[in-house]
Amino acid sequence: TSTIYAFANQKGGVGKTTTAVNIGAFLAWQGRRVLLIDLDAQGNATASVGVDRFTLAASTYDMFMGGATLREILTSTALAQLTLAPSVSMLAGAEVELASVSEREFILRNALAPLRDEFDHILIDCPPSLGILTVNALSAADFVIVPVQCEYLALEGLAQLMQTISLVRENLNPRLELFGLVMTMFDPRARLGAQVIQEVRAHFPNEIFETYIPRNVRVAEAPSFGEPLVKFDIHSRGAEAYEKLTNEFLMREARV
Amino acid sequence: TSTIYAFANQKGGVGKTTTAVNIGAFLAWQGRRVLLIDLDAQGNATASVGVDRFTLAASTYDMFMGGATLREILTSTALAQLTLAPSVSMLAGAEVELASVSEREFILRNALAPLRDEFDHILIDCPPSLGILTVNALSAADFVIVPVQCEYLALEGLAQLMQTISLVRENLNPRLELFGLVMTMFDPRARLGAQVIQEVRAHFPNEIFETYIPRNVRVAEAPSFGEPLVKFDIHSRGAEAYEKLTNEFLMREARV
Ligand SMILES: Nc1ncnc2c1ncn2[C@@H]1O[C@H](COP(=O)(O)OP(=O)(O)OP(=O)(O)O)[C@@H](O)[C@H]1O
Ligand SMILES: Nc1ncnc2c1ncn2[C@@H]1O[C@H](COP(=O)(O)OP(=O)(O)OP(=O)(O)O)[C@@H](O)[C@H]1O
Ligand SMILES: [Mg+2]
Ligand SMILES: [Mg+2]
Repeated sequence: TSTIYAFANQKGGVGKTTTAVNIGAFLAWQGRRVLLIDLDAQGNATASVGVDRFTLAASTYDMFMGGATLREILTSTALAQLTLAPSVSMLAGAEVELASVSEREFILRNALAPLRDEFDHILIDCPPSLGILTVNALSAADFVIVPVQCEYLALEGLAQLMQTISLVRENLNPRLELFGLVMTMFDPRARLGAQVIQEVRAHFPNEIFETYIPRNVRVAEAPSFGEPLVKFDIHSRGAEAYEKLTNEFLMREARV
Repeated sequence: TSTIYAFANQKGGVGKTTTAVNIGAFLAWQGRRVLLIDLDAQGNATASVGVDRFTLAASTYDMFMGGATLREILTSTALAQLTLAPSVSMLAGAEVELASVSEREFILRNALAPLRDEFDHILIDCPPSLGILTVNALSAADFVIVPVQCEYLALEGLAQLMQTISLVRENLNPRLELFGLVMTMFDPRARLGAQVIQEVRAHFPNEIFETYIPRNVRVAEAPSFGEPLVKFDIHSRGAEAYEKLTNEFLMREARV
């Protein structure tokens, strides 16, 4: 059966989508069967793997509203083994539309149950909030991966995120664990990056992935071509870091 | 009476907080009376002006829940003329806690009414979502300022943001207008930045501020000292750009 990972951090722009997409793509490139689920109304993960949101028949919005099963919304992507559950902007209304639905925290977990044996890895890209969509991801997941931008403001929200993870573990999903923190957009020339890493390491001594992702303009360019780095520019510094991170991910997975 | 500005964009990490804080600080530095309202549970605006969230008696959370008036939560900051309405992490629960409250879209607008004559400018920093807190900001505001990061993924959400602004104007706040788009984290060396600006200009020919904010590490360092750029490093490229942007802001304000 597959392992499910939620990529979560309520701080915006820290690399959740970029990390979920590129770990997913390198896993698929190595021949593993990967399902990428886009839970963000912005649809950045959908765009990053070359799927056009404006021509979709159905999306994760329909799954949450009960209009389609998860299997019915799956679509292929730029990579053979990478399957996507796409999102559309309507998802922005889910918080309010689900407010009075019972068991709303478990919609995704229940939708995933029949599909778990068809994939090796299931990766969920979360929006920048701790609302109902992120709670659904945390309720369905085995593990949480937290991308942390190497900037001061990204530190502020980590305590709150850990609190939320604990609350979900106590009330909704007892098996949920922190898989690790990924330091992103690291600029070795600036003092700030090293200071932030030191601060994070003080609070999470054993949970930081050894591979840091450098700031690299090719990473930011790839989504405009609808391609993950493994297809867009496999020799870029960004691609090399994400390949190394994916191998570290597999080693950690083998140990748990 | 004061003019009210909402700094909104559901895309995360595009510079909403940095732009609200630094325009606010340069206005205050020029002697104008400025109120900065932090509507993000992460409290980045609060931290950026040197206020300790963990010692606050009350915050915007208490205002939304009816436990305090806006006047009661105001606090001074690192700059004489800059007053803050601080936020705390409890604000993350507002979406659900307000779901069944009538007139919940107007809580902030009604709270601001008695204070409008005490400030020249009121600036509201929004979280990275289009939920009830951002809707409160848009319902209270005269104008919306949209920071747009010079990256491809930041383009995806602009259409949805404009749709939301139109919906608020039609249903909640007939006077709401787009004041302008601020291009942030511009890197003149990378092709991507110029391409994104060209794309934005194609859709918003007259609404882009002429001043682009460059990517500048001093901008990212300032919040760790709890100081806006005008105090932290007024001679940095980031500070010069925000001073120029503030003067452009004042010229535009004089014209409307
Ligand atoms: N290592 C990197 N180097 C350069 N740019 C990067 C890197 N990682 C991400 N980016 C860019 O930074 C921006 C933010 O990244 P991304 O959208 O993945 O963050 P996010 O956490 O998913 O954002 P949101 O909170 O809006 O969902 C994007 O424009 C992305 O292309
Ligand atoms: N011009 C700039 N140059 C360098 N770094 C910048 C610049 N503007 C903002 N930053 C940094 O980029 C990160 C994102 O900026 P900021 O937090 O202001 O965005 P935001 O839109 O408010 O994010 P969120 O969506 O989480 O509220 C922060 O770490 C900030 O310090
Ligand atoms: Mg994202
Ligand atoms: Mg912010």
